[in-house]
Amino acid sequence: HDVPVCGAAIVKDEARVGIVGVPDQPGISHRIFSAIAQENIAVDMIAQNVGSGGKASIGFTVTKTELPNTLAVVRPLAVSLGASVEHAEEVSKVSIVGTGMRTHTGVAERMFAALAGAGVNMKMITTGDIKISVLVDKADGVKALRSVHQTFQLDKPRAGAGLP
Amino acid sequence: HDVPVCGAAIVKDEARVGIVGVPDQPGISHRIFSAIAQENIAVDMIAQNVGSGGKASIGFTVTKTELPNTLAVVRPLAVSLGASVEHAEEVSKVSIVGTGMRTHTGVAERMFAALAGAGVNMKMITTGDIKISVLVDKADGVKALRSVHQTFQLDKPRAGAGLP
Ligand SMILES: C[C@@H](O)[C@H](N)C(=O)O
Ligand SMILES: C[C@@H](O)[C@H](N)C(=O)O
Repeated sequence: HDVPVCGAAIVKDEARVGIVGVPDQPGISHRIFSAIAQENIAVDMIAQNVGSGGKASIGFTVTKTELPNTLAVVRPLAVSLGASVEHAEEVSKVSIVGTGMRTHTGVAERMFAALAGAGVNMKMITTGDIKISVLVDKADGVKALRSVHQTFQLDKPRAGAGLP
Repeated sequence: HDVPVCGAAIVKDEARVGIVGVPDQPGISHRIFSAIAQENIAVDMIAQNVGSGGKASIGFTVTKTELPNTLAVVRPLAVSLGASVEHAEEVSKVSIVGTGMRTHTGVAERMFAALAGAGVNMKMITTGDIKISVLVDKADGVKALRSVHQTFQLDKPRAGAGLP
């Protein structure tokens, strides 16, 4: 019995940073993330979409307490790259996990359907093989988590999921 | 001995689709990905960054053979959303995996350093707990894979990594 999603989780206190309009050429992301790594700041989600006109934007999250340090690092760097920085403080990351995702199509779609049904707006999306994470306003976090729990029936005891 | 990255992989023949300027409100991603799921098209990477001015852009990849079907689905949908569609046919996904990523900072940075050193431009980035994927031009794929192999010493036999 192969369940595509076996768990969901929330990180309540994240902060999002966006660097908008960096040159879309090799080495730029390296400059940005090595400056952040030098300050020993752990980055969580990173999402970059394709750029246009030779520019791209990179979004990432850190824990809320690290936001001031992060901004202190990226602001001067963005200036030297001709880019701008924007951020949001009250965001939460909601994720679903499951090895079954590899063999099931439409898992992301079901997560998005759950959030749409709960009236939750997704600010960022990033996917791995066995995990999908979305960033939502902190005010929507618990509602979002509850809606994916329901959609994937994570509160029902599953065969083999633990004690009988 | 906790190694942050235990493997790297490439998917050579991916195609990227971008839907630019969708309304940034609940339910929009659901409309897009349910239309795609109805055609039984498996979506691989999905990356969305925060929008601005009430609009957002969503990038995703499918296998190259699915590109015509995918465009046939998303083009009319984009029109009804007041958005535009763009795509790229010759792209490859290069990923690194490792459970040790959870406890090591700077893994993404080291991957980006490897690609920067190889002169590879990253078109898209998405991250999970134990996996980081980047989309590069197909012409750069093998070079990119080789550079991360080298950086994370994936070709050296590791203690406990197999036969003595
Ligand atoms: C935008 C940034 O990711 C750039 N393409 C790089 O490779 O560093
Ligand atoms: C842009 C799109 O992701 C939208 N924010 C949604 O939640 O569907």
